[in-house]
Amino acid sequence: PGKIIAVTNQKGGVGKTTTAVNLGCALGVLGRKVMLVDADPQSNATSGLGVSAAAGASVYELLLGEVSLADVLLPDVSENVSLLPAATCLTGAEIELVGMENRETRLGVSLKPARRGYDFIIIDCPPSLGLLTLNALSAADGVLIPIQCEYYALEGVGHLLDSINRIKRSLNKKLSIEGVVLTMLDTRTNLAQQVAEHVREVFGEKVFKTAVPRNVRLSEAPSFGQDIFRYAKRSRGGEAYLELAKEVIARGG
Amino acid sequence: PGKIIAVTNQKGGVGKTTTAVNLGCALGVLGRKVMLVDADPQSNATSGLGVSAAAGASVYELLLGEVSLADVLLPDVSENVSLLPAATCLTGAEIELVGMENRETRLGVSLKPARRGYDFIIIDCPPSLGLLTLNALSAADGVLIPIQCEYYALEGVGHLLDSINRIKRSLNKKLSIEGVVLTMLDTRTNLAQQVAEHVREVFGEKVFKTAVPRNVRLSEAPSFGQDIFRYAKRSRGGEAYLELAKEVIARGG
Ligand SMILES: Nc1ncnc2c1ncn2[C@@H]1O[C@H](COP(=O)(O)OP(=O)(O)OP(=O)(O)O)[C@@H](O)[C@H]1O
Ligand SMILES: Nc1ncnc2c1ncn2[C@@H]1O[C@H](COP(=O)(O)OP(=O)(O)OP(=O)(O)O)[C@@H](O)[C@H]1O
Ligand SMILES: [Mg+2]
Ligand SMILES: [Mg+2]
Repeated sequence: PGKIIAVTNQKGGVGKTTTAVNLGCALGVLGRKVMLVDADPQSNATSGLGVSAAAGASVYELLLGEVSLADVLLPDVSENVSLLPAATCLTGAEIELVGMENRETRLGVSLKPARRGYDFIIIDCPPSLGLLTLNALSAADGVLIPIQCEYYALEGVGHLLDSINRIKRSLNKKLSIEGVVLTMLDTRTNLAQQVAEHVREVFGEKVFKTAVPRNVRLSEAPSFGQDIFRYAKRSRGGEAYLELAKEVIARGG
Repeated sequence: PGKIIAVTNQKGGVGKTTTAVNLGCALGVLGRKVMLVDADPQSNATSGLGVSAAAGASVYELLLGEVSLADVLLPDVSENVSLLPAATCLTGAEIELVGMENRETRLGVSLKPARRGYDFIIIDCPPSLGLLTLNALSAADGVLIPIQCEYYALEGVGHLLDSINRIKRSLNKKLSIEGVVLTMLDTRTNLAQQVAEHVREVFGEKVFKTAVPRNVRLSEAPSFGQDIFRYAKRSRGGEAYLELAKEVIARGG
């Protein structure tokens, strides 16, 4: 139980947070118990669910060993979903962690005791391959890689795979690629079609059949502090994330 | 001479690289001499101009003091534009710099001797507030902030302003906000209009009159290794960046 999935891609703005929040909440709507971990100093997943990032202790204090998981976890931010919130002081964590013992595995150690209580633990990562992302990769069973159908988004994938393999060899033997999801797909442009084709060539079966279309409801929802199922359940964005959740469950969640 | 502008916003995917490359090349088209500095480990600005990031020494070796500026600078990547390329090993720089002397000011020291030879030095930053971005802020005269008209993009601006003020107080008294540019503006959506209005309320005169519309030519150009003026000069994207360059010059470049 308690499959840990890190949602990561160091390219910025490819839909990591939108995927972590809405896939997490889709799994909740389908009756799975989910913990969403916001490991990004921007704390977008936290505010996207209507939680004020400054309110209390966060992932930051957990990583530094100052609080226990129970002290920071916020239950029921959405149906069957609890949240481990971020705070902006997480930016400092990257530099503070450099000098600490077990600097890459502290998140995994904190999450381990909680696994039994959840079906899925989904970690939203910042757009970098620094210590916060390395902590997520060390803790995870699988990596879910959102890829925007744009040229720059394709470029960095090799570098991400190198980091995943490095963590797999050194800190986390069980780590594998859960899957690749195409995001903000606008089928009207040639570039998007070409990038999508290239991603399917490189990743084959790993690419989820569900591609998430560009859908303005997905970018509106966080401004109301809601996931897509509370904001616009019948939208194309809501339906895509529900389909994606069904595929994640079918792959062995 | 040699005004240094850091293009930065820790929110990912807001158009930092697209702005640094195409504003830089627009200034070149208008006859200004420009150096483009790629301080992002993703090296998108480098590959977006058709340069292979792996080819030789980069900003990384410059920051560690192993090479001189002349050793790494690539002249004439575009009309009147030379490039200080990035390489993926820059990811390591963030951790390696932590333990070094003058870790936040090394880029500024390297660029100082070159200022006389250029009208503008434009620095593309990674999506974080780590040591690479702090180096760019310490070296810069002005900060140009691209803001995508989306909810999450608005959230992080306060945090960015805190970092700018911190660097201004401690390491770089001359640092000021050059301006804010609205990017990927799709005037058909309510959210974009609301965000644009909010940005103009917060930043007033600092917001450039030119907003960059969403234009597929801008995302296609890097896949051909070209800036927008070589790829599709008469496109809405090309015209917007030419107008933006004229505003930057008028503001005292
Ligand atoms: N399918 C979609 N349709 C429309 N807008 C989307 C979609 N997915 C994401 N967005 C919007 O695009 C922007 C980038 O998405 P998001 O913030 O989730 O990416 P990210 O990878 O988490 O970014 P960062 O690298 O900063 O963490 C956001 O404003 C979001 O609302
Ligand atoms: N005005 C625009 N119209 C259409 N596409 C755009 C526009 N500006 C940028 N893009 C595309 O949006 C994506 C994000 O832009 P870009 O990579 O420049 O952002 P960034 O802030 O540099 O990202 P990162 O945070 O990863 O460094 C890219 O694929 C780019 O080609
Ligand atoms: Mg995010
Ligand atoms: Mg960039």
